[in-house]
Amino acid sequence: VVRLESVSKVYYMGTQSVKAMVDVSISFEEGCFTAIMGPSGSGKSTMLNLLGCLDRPTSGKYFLSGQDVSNMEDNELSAMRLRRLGFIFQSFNLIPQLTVAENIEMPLYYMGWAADESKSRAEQLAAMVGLSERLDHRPAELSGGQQQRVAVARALANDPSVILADEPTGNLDSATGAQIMDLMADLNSQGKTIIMVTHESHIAVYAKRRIHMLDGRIERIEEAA
Amino acid sequence: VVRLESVSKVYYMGTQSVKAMVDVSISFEEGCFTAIMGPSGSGKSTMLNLLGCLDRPTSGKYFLSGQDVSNMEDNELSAMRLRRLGFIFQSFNLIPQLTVAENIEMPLYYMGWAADESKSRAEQLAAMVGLSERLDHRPAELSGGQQQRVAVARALANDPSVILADEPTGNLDSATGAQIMDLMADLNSQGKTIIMVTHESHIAVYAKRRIHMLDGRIERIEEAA
Ligand SMILES: Nc1ncnc2c1ncn2[C@@H]1O[C@H](COP(=O)(O)OP(=O)(O)OP(=O)(O)O)[C@@H](O)[C@H]1O
Ligand SMILES: Nc1ncnc2c1ncn2[C@@H]1O[C@H](COP(=O)(O)OP(=O)(O)OP(=O)(O)O)[C@@H](O)[C@H]1O
Ligand SMILES: [Mg+2]
Ligand SMILES: [Mg+2]
Repeated sequence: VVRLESVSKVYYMGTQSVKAMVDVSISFEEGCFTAIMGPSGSGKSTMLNLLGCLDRPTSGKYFLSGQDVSNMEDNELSAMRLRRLGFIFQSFNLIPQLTVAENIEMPLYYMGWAADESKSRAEQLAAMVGLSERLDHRPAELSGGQQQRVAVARALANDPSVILADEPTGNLDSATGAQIMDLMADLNSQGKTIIMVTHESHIAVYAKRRIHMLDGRIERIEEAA
Repeated sequence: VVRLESVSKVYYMGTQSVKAMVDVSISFEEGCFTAIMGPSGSGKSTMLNLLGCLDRPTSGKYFLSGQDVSNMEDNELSAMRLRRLGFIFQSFNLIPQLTVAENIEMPLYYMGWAADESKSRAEQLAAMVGLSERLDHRPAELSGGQQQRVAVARALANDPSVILADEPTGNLDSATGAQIMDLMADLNSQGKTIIMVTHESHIAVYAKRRIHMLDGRIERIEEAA
């Protein structure tokens, strides 16, 4: 279970400050499939970054499996992130110098996997996102949607129990996007928790619950029938 | 008028090669509003990059206002690009070290505009995309959709006659996306030529003509009624 309790996030830039999240409280049950929607700048990526332990709240508490994340050391945090979380970034964050295969293998390298095992895992994942022929290419040699699919594959490498996806189909045509969403639905049916930011309603329908954000707050929550 | 004549683009990577565009012939009339759609990797961005003189065909010809672009020197090309074209990149390509205002002003700086004029032009454009309060912030301090809107504003700075937009609403919620598209429709009604890649059908409807690509070729063309 993932739980935010009165979480706020303020970004300070010199004299100015931006209230990215304001007093947000929400729980995510294990195995849930939730979409986070809302206008540009409403706090969706900020919420996902906090959930992914990539950032800390300015105030409020974040509990991961009952444990108060704010009491954890940075190395504790990154260890748990590595084991339990898979993150698909809005801007992909692929390593330009690494090939597709090496980008996908990254989490496994940090977890100490043997080279041949991580290589075959990367090949399996690349096939799942339709990029088997591009394993030795670098991100700059790929289209936007192909880069996005590498980011998806990398997020699944460590078989995470919680998948955090920030606009996973933003650069994909409907058909390819549906393939990725079918993959997500499949992982969810295996019990994985999926929290996904999307602005596309035909993608949000894969989720059982839809959280609508506005100006850093939760405006409303829709539960699918 | 913009015209591609039997244009092919092959990317060579060591022993491998990718046929990004295969024997494409198409014209774009002055003042048209055209959408380019198709699966991820089908050649949409490659076509836009060629149209935007950011890359050269491997074979075939590209005519811009009747002039064969392949006969132009690089500096001629970039001069014309600066004067006549506005490009919204799929990955924004904002300068991280520059503020929002400075990013928008970039084309005007190269065109030798006076500082105070380019500053007020940047303020006007930032207002048009709803970012007046963020002029002094840097891209890393912005949300994905806010960065995308800065990229839109920058593409319009030099008042181009041809606007090339690669997924201009990919990171925007429906409402904000519609605002950007209303802006595009307005510019088109003023006579500007707009060629836009999108995978979102509710965005493609703004275009009078829709070109569908598949594996580097034009698969079919739809004309709106
Ligand atoms: N610089 C490059 N080097 C090598 N191959 C490239 C390069 N740029 C693009 N390609 C390849 O050319 C093909 C077409 O790419 P393009 O970016 O035009 O696709 P696209 O239709 O824009 O895709 P998307 O919808 O995913 O953005 C893809 O297979 C891509 O991997
Ligand atoms: N590092 C940062 N520094 C300063 N302000 C930030 C930073 N990151 C985000 N913000 C601001 O916080 C607000 C929320 O940003 P966030 O990225 O969460 O929005 P979002 O809902 O994901 O938007 P989008 O749909 O455009 O991606 C925005 O106004 C943004 O400019
Ligand atoms: Mg975001
Ligand atoms: Mg593209």
